[in-house]
Amino acid sequence: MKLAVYGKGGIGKSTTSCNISVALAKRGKKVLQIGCDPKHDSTFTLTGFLIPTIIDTLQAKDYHYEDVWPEDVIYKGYGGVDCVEAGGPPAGAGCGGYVVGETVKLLKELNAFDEYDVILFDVLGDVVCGGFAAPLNYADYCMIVTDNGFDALFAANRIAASVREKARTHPLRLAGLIGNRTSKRDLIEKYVESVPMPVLEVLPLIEDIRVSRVKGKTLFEMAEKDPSLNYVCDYYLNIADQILARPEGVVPNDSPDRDLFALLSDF
Amino acid sequence: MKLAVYGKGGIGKSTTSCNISVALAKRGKKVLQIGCDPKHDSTFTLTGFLIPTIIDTLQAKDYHYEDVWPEDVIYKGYGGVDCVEAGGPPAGAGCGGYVVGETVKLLKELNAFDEYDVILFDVLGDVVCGGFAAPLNYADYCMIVTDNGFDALFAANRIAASVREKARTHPLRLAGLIGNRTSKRDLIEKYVESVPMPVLEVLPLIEDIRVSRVKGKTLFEMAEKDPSLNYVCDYYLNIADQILARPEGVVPNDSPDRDLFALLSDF
Ligand SMILES: Nc1ncnc2c1ncn2[C@@H]1O[C@H](COP(=O)(O)OP(=O)(O)O)[C@@H](O)[C@H]1O
Ligand SMILES: Nc1ncnc2c1ncn2[C@@H]1O[C@H](COP(=O)(O)OP(=O)(O)O)[C@@H](O)[C@H]1O
Ligand code: SF4
Ligand SMILES: [Mg+2]
Ligand SMILES: [Mg+2]
Repeated sequence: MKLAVYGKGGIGKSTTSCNISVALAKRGKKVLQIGCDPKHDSTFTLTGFLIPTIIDTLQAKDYHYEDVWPEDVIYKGYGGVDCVEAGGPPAGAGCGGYVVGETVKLLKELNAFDEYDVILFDVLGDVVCGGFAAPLNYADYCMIVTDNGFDALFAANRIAASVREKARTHPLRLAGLIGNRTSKRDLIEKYVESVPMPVLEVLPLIEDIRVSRVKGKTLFEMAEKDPSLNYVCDYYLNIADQILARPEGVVPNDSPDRDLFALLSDF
Repeated sequence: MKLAVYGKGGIGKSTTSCNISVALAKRGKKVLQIGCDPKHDSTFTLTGFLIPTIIDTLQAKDYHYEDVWPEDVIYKGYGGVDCVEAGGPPAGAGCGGYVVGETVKLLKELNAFDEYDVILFDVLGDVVCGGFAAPLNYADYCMIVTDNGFDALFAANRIAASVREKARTHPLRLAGLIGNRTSKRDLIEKYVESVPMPVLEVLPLIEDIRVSRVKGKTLFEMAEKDPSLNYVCDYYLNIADQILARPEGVVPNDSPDRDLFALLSDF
């Protein structure tokens, strides 16, 4: 099963992805997480450090694929989750799509693309052009991380539109929204009323989650020493369990942009 | 003179751009603002509504450039500023670079690209791939809008790297940073210490600026009825005056990503 987690930059995609990956591993799955964000810090709380990107490694090897070994690009993270950072296009040049394409190609050459129960792509969702939509070509489900604000929901709608576009030619479904860092849900509710899709979970702002990034640890690792954090892990286990149940998912009917402005913004 | 305003999504690029455009017009310049963000609301506070995007218009005319008149795509905004929305690539397909390229091509065909004293491109800066770097090909100066947080400064560094890349083949300089919605400057100061560049202005979070978007008006238009807002307009006039003075600018020496994480984030 392949998952793609999208959302606006800074919304909590990577934090959420790392914890979902560990939750899936807790359910006995062999998981690979692939970061697809120019910020290339997707797997930081799984490994505790910034792993080199695929492009870094390929450049160091002068693009000789035959000289690249799995351990050059796949790093072991917490909970048995394997980690890869695709990174982003070089600044001012190149294309996000090329980077994702190269990453998948290399993993296939290393026979590392089909040996996992779950592969999770963590993807920047601010643009969702042809390039950044590339992970959707491989995904069975897309999950969108959003808060209760206009900008993140506008990005969510473009992501939903991309899923609809790709679902015409790929077996892709939208599993739903993950609300994050918010206790309010009024705009999220308004949005899903006009563009029906499941809301898998809504996580409030939790200081321990913010701290997890400073510590370079997932909530699961922190909960080993502080069991009072188990309630936070339950959010992520709940998401993992819903995905493992192979939900129907939806082919969303995104809202026209103008309607979205009228619906969600205080214009 | 051509300007490119970049920054992370939601940082305040469009609000800042519209007010800078009016400030330049107050100084007697004929200004065109071109929005280059999939959110296509760049010129909203200049016009008070969402103008159709270039791609919308071209599609409506079946891409017959000869049937497109200037008034189909160029809308009159407040203070005599003309407005164009390039928009973004269709969700899940296409390329941000194509949209910008088509926009400039069309404006040149309409003899509208060289009749302005200033053209200001308002560009989404989360990715700065080859596509979203396209406006830098036309710009004399780039300005980067940031707050005092890690994500926006990480984006700023990638934008600076793109300017350095483009400055090798174009007469482009980085005019500097515009801090926005922040009263703290410690991370901004840390960043410019390691990557020297001017800080043109720092605007705190001002409720009237947030409200300006709700009202669909620039601060200049609001100050007509409420002169106590003149102090806010002064921030933008200060930026405009610095740019009109044709500063030296810099070819920034962006920081390697890993250093940036060590420098700015609380990892
Ligand atoms: N529910 C939450 N509560 C508090 N902080 C959060 C939460 N989710 C994410 N964060 C924090 O938000 C910041 C951005 O998260 P990150 O996962 O890096 O975002 P993205 O991958 O979308 O850019 C991090 O500092 C992270 O710790
Ligand atoms: N200095 C400021 N103080 C308060 N609110 C601001 C300020 N600058 C921008 N905003 C608000 O921030 C939001 C995002 O601004 P916008 O210009 O649309 O961002 P961008 O174009 O970068 O996506 C808007 O609601 C705007 O009114
Ligand atoms: S397809 Fe997307 S990532 Fe690739 S160059 Fe174009 S805008 Fe950039
Ligand atoms: Mg991330
Ligand atoms: Mg904008």
